[in-house]
Amino acid sequence: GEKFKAISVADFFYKNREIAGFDNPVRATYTIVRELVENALDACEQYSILPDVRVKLIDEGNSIYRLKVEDNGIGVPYEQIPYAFGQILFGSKYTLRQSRGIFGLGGKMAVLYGQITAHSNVKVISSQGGYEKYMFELSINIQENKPIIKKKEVRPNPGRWRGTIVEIKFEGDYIRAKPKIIEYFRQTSIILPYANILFIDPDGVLYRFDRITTVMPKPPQEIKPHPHGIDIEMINRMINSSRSSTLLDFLVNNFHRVGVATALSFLKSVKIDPEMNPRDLKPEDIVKLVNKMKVYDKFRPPDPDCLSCIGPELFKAGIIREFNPEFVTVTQRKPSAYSGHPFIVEAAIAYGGRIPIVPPDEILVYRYANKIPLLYDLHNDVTMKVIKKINWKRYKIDLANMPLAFFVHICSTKIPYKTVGKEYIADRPEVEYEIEWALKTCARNLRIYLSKKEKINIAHRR
Amino acid sequence: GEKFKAISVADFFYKNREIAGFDNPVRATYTIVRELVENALDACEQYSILPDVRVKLIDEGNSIYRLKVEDNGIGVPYEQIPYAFGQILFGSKYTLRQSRGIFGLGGKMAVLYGQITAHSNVKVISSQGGYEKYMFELSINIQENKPIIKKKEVRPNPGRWRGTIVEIKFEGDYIRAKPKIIEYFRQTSIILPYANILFIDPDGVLYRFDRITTVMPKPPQEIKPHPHGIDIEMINRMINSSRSSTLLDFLVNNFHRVGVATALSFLKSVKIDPEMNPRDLKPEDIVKLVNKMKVYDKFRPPDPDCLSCIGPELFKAGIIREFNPEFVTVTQRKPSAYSGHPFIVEAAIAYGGRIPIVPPDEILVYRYANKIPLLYDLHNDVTMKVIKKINWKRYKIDLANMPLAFFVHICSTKIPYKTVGKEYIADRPEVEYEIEWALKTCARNLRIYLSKKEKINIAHRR
Ligand SMILES: Nc1ncnc2c1ncn2[C@@H]1O[C@H](COP(=O)(O)OP(=O)(O)OP(=O)(O)O)[C@@H](O)[C@H]1O
Ligand SMILES: Nc1ncnc2c1ncn2[C@@H]1O[C@H](COP(=O)(O)OP(=O)(O)OP(=O)(O)O)[C@@H](O)[C@H]1O
Ligand SMILES: [Mg+2]
Ligand SMILES: [Mg+2]
Repeated sequence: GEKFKAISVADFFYKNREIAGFDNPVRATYTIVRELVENALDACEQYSILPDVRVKLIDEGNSIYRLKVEDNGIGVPYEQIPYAFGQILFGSKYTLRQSRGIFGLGGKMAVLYGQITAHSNVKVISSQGGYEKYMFELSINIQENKPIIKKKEVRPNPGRWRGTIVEIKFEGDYIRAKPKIIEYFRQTSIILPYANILFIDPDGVLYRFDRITTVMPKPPQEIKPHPHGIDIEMINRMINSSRSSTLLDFLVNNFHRVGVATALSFLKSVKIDPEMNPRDLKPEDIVKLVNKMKVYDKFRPPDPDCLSCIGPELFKAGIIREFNPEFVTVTQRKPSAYSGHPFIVEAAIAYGGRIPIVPPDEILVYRYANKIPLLYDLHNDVTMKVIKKINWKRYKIDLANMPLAFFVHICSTKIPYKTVGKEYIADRPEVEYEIEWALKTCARNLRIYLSKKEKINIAHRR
Repeated sequence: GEKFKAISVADFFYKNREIAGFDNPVRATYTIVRELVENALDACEQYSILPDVRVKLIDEGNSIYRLKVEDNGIGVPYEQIPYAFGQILFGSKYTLRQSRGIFGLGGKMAVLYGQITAHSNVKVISSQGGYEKYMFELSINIQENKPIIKKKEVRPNPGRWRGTIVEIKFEGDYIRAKPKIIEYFRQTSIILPYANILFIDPDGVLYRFDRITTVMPKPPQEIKPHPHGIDIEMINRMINSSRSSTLLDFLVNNFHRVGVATALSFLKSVKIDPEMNPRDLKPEDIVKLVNKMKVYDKFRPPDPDCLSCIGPELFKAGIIREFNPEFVTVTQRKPSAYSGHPFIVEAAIAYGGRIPIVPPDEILVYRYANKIPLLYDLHNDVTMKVIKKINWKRYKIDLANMPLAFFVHICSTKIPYKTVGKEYIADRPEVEYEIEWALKTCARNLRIYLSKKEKINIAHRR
């Protein structure tokens, strides 16, 4: 007969680590750098700390590398360190606000990979700026998905240092991963002109991206779920943990931007008694309530306070620093939503300067999701689909013969990644629509510039 | 400060269900059919039962569908039914043998999706052919990842029926999913000429694929891990659960095809004492042992008994039934391995008959992994990469102007899927190599046929 058993989620991701971006030592090297740097940047930006992130990758021989990532972020509280780094599906980003992290497993996958390929423990030093700083050496008990504390120390912190240092040893391949890693830092610096990023690679080469501004986007604020994002599971959980004795209070207390007037008019339109106790709702009433909420069109749209875009000024500054283009146009769309999740698309097109002319199948497209550069699977991604769809000739833009670079940034409380490795974004009609109009707006601005330039050239030639 | 919490793996896949193939109602409809049919086929083939699988999809209105899948497989034991269908990361396929299932979550994702979109419980009726059959109605406690038994019954089973019936209601979109669903059944029948598959769709249309043979491939046998597939975590678990008092016994008892002579010669070559107790190995010894095992080239290659290919006869029969080609060549490569995982590539090229001539970017490629048809992400898949690489002109094969269909089937104890939705296969050089040589062998056979045909035509024209 069949042998049945359960496995832990750590065991699942250990057996199937290619699903998380750990296919082989080359891809693993890239993914580990990415995951740790993204944790560092989230820890800074969420608290309006101008990021200082230092990354050092050392070749220890025999394909073993040691990666050290240091940040000046908010730090991790003492009791949370073992779980934050040693328990898969644990973290602080399960909230409805924009952040790079969403799954609660990126950092742990790096730890796990280091553990199974180099038998090494992760070292974490962190402080939240208090009198003490904490040092842990951890590994993961994979079969039970819990941390194993190999060593822990509390040390004095006289300088009130605040931040986190994470050090992992693992089997990697820097030679093959290098182009992607350098490109990742470069693309990160384009979108983060206010961050100091330093990378010292195994060859001792220093890559420095210094900040050119101290202006930062406002950090995102957590919001309650929007009624359009509701499903049966969510509403059951809300009902079970709610103290509201009426459906009216329940809606007002649990949903984003739903006030008494909106709640009353919604309940009236679906003929449900505002005074009834939510716990008295029968299963079929819940289904009806959920279906009605999803299609009721008089709810206020989501508030973009839960998002934190780059903004046209900073985006432009980053692009100018990197490419020194002859012309750049940046646009930010109004907030939109898909399935109740607010999102904003920012796009840019840059022309000339250090941008080369490239063959059409090597078109320069820079994609970002919640400020994370996406470097893989371009042709699967929704942005490429849109670029292929637009009739660039209408804007007198010749993709094959003009020095062009395209930039698309999507911010959302939930980026619809198709993979745990955050490689590309699933198709969503609302997102596709916003990307299309953002790029067309930029295309129109470029056309205006090019035709002005053309007139000036014609005038000069006379 | 940050709010830290842990979530269950069910909660993770609920929040991120697009990662498992549940992006939207269209894709969900396809994925649910796929997951349940694959469970049914595994339950038959593992026990040499000629599969009879009946699938009925009913449109209940309001985008709600009811799917019922019935099989004559081995059935599920009474105590396991709640966990098999109600606990994520639970199953009987965590063993080293070929099967369609590997993750322990496909069926549960279908249950979960039905639960959150249609507030419905899964119904399971099963029997292993004994005096009783069991009926359960279940849902999943998502936050705790455990089953909620809504109803259970033991009924008499006078006819000694053996099999499983699974019924799920969910929000779907058959109209848009239909082409992929029909194609899935069609491609399944090509590779399974010994299976009876019946699909009744919401429009009442019957799609019947009747068996044309009662010959079945031998089911796969479970094997121990191969030394080349070892890593530090694995060997630590083996040591902890081993009763062997010597390293020699430990190797012989825990690894695939490692006999006393092989174990001794390996240990001698790495200067480790065969008599030492495995529990006395220090961490650095374990690292050394693992690294040496991975590169020692005198271990016997994996035994293909853990695999269960179609075989050239059956593959040909399935292709002939579907396409009635003028010519078909099928080849099966010798067993190979990647990272200690045995695999076999089978390939075929069919020419003429009902096969149409298609434009080059619509090339007819049928991909299978452990007998699962892969219908998405063709251009990301390793098979397409190989097809683009081969110089078909050398074989006088004109992709643009000949009626051709290409078939590639990979069998392995571990298919390196890039996604939880089993959409496409990651690149592995060993696998790429085998696919390339399988297709080239077929190409050569086709060329021989075409040049014979050419000679006959020339002879006739005289
Ligand atoms: N450098 C850091 N500074 C502060 N907190 C950190 C740092 N690195 C990790 N953490 C904390 O540890 C948690 C877990 O990190 P991990 O990368 O595993 O998951 P995540 O970032 O929440 O989600 P994702 O899997 O998408 O990356 C984070 O949510 C954060 O609270
Ligand atoms: N029709 C069936 N007949 C017999 N056993 C079944 C059937 N459907 C499910 N099972 C049992 O339930 C277990 C869980 O199924 P599930 O689809 O969730 O995971 P899996 O098939 O093991 O892996 P995967 O996630 O890759 O599909 C299976 O391993 C199998 O033991
Ligand atoms: Mg993270
Ligand atoms: Mg399954």
